[in-house]
Amino acid sequence: RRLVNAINERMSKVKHKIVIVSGKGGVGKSFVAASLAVATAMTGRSVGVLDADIHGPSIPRIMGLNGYSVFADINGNIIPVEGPLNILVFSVQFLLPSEDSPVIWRGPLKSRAILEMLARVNWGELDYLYIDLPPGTGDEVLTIAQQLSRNARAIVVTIPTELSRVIVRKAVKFCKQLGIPVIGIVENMKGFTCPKCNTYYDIFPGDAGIRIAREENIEYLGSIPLDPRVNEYTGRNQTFLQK
Amino acid sequence: RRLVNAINERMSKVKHKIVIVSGKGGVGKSFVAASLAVATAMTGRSVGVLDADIHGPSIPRIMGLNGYSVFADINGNIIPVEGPLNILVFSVQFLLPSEDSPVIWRGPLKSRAILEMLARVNWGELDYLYIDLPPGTGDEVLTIAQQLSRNARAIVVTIPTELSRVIVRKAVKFCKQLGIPVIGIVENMKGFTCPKCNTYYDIFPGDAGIRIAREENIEYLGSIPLDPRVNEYTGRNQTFLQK
Ligand SMILES: Nc1ncnc2c1ncn2[C@@H]1O[C@H](COP(=O)(O)OP(=O)(O)O)[C@@H](O)[C@H]1O
Ligand SMILES: Nc1ncnc2c1ncn2[C@@H]1O[C@H](COP(=O)(O)OP(=O)(O)O)[C@@H](O)[C@H]1O
Ligand SMILES: [Zn+2]
Repeated sequence: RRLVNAINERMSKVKHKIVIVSGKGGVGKSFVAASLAVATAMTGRSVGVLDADIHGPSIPRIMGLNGYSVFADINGNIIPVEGPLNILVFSVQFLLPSEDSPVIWRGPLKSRAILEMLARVNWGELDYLYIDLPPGTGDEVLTIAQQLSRNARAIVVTIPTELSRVIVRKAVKFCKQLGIPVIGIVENMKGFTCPKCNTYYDIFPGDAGIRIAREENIEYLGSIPLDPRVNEYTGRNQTFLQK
Repeated sequence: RRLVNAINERMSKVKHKIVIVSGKGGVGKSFVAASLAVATAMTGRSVGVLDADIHGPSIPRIMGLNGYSVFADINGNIIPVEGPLNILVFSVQFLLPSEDSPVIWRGPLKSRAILEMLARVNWGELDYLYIDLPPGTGDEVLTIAQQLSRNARAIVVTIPTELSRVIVRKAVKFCKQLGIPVIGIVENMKGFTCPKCNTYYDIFPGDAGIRIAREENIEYLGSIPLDPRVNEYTGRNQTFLQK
């Protein structure tokens, strides 16, 4: 198919493709994807972020690019938006008429939109492309995984709870079934330390990150505490991943 | 179609059908659905919970029904599992071979599974049926909304953050577009008070619940604080919604 050839052509110019997966929503996947992009860009590498969460695109707002829209050039290529530290960003939100409208699309339409995004966004030469995947292992995730599986790697994000462990483990098995090597797992929202009296609380108790790493034989990349500043920085994104 | 007639027949025996929606994952939709079911059952009414989150079913574990499976009777009806306080529970998890296996289904297969669930699970006469919807406004949500829209109502769940406000507002508009009256919105994970020094922290800062209620002209049903006990009770579910 025409689209698949165009995707292979585009992706051949990107050295490292990393999908950020979790299976469960609300664990901080978008926050981690944006933080990794910022951390990588600060080392001088060229970086892009693709927000593939059609129903809940949050990358533009996290990167301070709210309200932008994208343009296509005469050849039909879509030019991504330039964010902080020259990071190139593309999100389905840039194509929607307004941020308010719910995207009420069924599977085949979503898959088509994903293929178009992968084929038509002109990233140029990139060192790293981070792809923020939606929750679940449905159409969007499957389409991206099938198109990129030859040379993408995955970083998995979880919160510590038992509920999260059971669902995020499915996402790790999904990557294995599709032949996507898993770099490791990040445990987000791990504990909160009261700034006043220094008492540590396990607001989301559990050790899902460590247990999934052990059970699925993947690397535990570290944890990020619950921190109100994460939300205050949304828009400027200066928070970093703690290894 | 045969399936649609069977669904209408089943649903005609249920007095109140309430869908729990959020659009965004990880806001506590399953926790709120289970809490509402427990609170309603304690008033002596007959209650059911349908977990329609195919990729991330967490209702069984929250209700302490982990590891159960369901049986079909000679007519092909599926008998739901009986949980605490005689609450009837059905989840796609009861049909899967193991809790570990990711469900890698595309839209049409998911919609078919949802229709079969609605048609074949034999709830009998029920006062209330709570339906926990997955994140997004894709196939599962659309199929259920279209089948039940004549007489279901919605309760929306959000966390306080700005990111959540933008995405959860789409879910409210989705309900309006499909003609599903919205009972109101619950704001979950609102603030954490240090038990030791009594300092209040906005770990997820913002006022998404109040603003969506005002902008979309729906009722603000109240807030639930971040509380580690929510996770400790998973399995026994004794936590209640604070109005
Ligand atoms: N470590 C953290 N501390 C506090 N808030 C966080 C943290 N990580 C993420 N958040 C917030 O939690 C919410 C969910 O994060 P998000 O990145 O949207 O998750 P996902 O992409 O998995 O749905 C957002 O409002 C985000 O700002
Ligand atoms: N008020 C709360 N305080 C602490 N933890 C909570 C609270 N509400 C939900 N949780 C936990 O947060 C996680 C996400 O909740 P869940 O009900 O699975 O969300 P959703 O169904 O929206 O994905 C679960 O591990 C749950 O136990
Ligand atoms: Zn304190």
